[in-house]
Amino acid sequence: FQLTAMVVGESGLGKSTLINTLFNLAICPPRESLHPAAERPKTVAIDNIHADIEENGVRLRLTVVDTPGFGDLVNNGSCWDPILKTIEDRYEAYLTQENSVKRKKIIDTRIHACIYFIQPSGHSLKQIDIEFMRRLHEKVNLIPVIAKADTMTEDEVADFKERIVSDLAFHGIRIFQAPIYDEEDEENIAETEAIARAIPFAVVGADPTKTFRASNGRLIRGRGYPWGIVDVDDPSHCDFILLRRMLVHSHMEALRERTADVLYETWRTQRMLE
Amino acid sequence: FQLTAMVVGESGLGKSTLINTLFNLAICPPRESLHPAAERPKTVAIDNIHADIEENGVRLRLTVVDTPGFGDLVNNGSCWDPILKTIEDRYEAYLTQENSVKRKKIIDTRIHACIYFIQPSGHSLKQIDIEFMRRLHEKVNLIPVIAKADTMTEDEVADFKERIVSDLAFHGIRIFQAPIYDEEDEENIAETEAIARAIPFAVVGADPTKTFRASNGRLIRGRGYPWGIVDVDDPSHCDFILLRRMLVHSHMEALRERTADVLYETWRTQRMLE
Ligand SMILES: Nc1nc2c(ncn2[C@@H]2O[C@H](COP(=O)(O)OP(=O)(O)O)[C@@H](O)[C@H]2O)c(=O)[nH]1
Ligand SMILES: Nc1nc2c(ncn2[C@@H]2O[C@H](COP(=O)(O)OP(=O)(O)O)[C@@H](O)[C@H]2O)c(=O)[nH]1
Repeated sequence: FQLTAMVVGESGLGKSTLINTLFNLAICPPRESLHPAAERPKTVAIDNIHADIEENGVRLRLTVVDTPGFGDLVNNGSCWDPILKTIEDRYEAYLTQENSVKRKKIIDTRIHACIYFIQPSGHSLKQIDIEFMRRLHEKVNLIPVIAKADTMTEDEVADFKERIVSDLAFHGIRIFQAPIYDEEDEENIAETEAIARAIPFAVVGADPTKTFRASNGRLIRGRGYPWGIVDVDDPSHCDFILLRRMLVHSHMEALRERTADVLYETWRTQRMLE
Repeated sequence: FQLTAMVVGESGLGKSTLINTLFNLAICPPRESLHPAAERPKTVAIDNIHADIEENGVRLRLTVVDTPGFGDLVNNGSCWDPILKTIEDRYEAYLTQENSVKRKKIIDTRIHACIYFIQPSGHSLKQIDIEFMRRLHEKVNLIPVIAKADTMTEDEVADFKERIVSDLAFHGIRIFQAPIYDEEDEENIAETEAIARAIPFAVVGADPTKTFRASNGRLIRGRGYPWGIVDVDDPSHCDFILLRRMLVHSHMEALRERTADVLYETWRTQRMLE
């Protein structure tokens, strides 16, 4: 099994922490704050982080494509170009292998999901969110999440989700929908509906090395504040477990299939027509 | 007594809420989210909000200068120009009145403090923060605050403050220092030191209409999460009361004096030399 997931969003939205929480492993190194005198990079970088992990007794070859620098400058026009380019370069690399005369086992580096982190402003999508998602939703499976959702009360989350959904609809942005298969059992359909209702997921991440002891002795992954402890795995605190179910369990196959059968094929047809 | 305070920061950092919390009054109207189809403004607006309030039995004529649009575009280069302009236009207006032949009572619209909201990224200052503060610290009393500080744990706040202070020092940015007067009594000196140690203040704002009942029956202004209630007036939760003391009590006079005697005079001298 292999999964290639890209993370995109401004610095400080908890992207590294969320990836580590998703796989319960310090995959992404803690982001070293640049020394004040350090040269700020002028363009978005594309970093590949590989990890072999075990999920449900299954070996998973995971690649996280990180995009530091996105949205961090004063002027961010075209900060999405390097991201678009890497998605299309990977389609190109796949096509080249597909078309080669002596075909060996194809190495698939295509991106199966792009997790886009939305700032928890509580108002509406920002211009940069719309500009980015407009350009990418037809090229990659887009999974927008509300970052650092422990910033928002339950009411604020509900309002914000409603607003984001209507912003996306207004701009014609299609995000990844978990498909419902006819042959699925009651339980799976219920779960798929729970996932569909919660999108965009309001996520909270927790440093896997900092755990808390609940009053019943259970170990909690979360964030500790003077006024209480956020439990990342508690569905009444955030949608983390729904995102995890979607990415790592129920819909990993659907993400890879849609990438291969729909997004890549669309790109390939256009490419061959040029 | 009169005070003119400007608020600057990206949309969604809790600026309106903080102003309302500072004066325990819905001075700033809740920011109406623009309809998705609404034209986004292309430049920063300057809005003046006037309120007559009573503080400690003293009537205070308060003007809040709001700056919607700052940092909200994809390209924000020069989004600080309208802000610089309003500060200097007000110095100009004062100079004109000062110099007029038949002087009446001068109407003073000069800005006494600029509260700059820093996103709680947990890393370091963003480029836009540095670019803005570099250009403004010699023209207006700069009071940077860490917005929505309930996003950060106590350790994260401590690290972030340290980092911000060193970023500011590195870039030669001078923020407003509460002066210590020799004749002040022990208690005032202790308070001034507490204020000085806490800068930049980690603030949390609370909608004045949503209050909570503490277990002892006391009314709390705060934010209610499933995992606990943030009490805005609790110094172990955030630095709100320190900011309030500085702005509305102990240092309101110092802010107006520095504006009149130092910042305005510096600007006036340069202006007359041109
Ligand atoms: N409130 C809150 N803070 C978080 C969350 N996840 C990470 N953080 C904190 O936010 C800061 C930046 O996190 P990081 O993962 O480095 O963000 P990145 O720059 O997007 O990769 C760190 O101080 C984290 O501890 C979250 O879900 N909620
Ligand atoms: N976590 C947190 N949220 C806040 C705080 N202050 C305001 N908010 C919420 O953030 C959202 C935007 O607040 P608003 O005052 O309109 O921000 P503005 O756009 O900067 O004026 C609203 O949903 C507020 O309830 C705060 O101190 N902490």
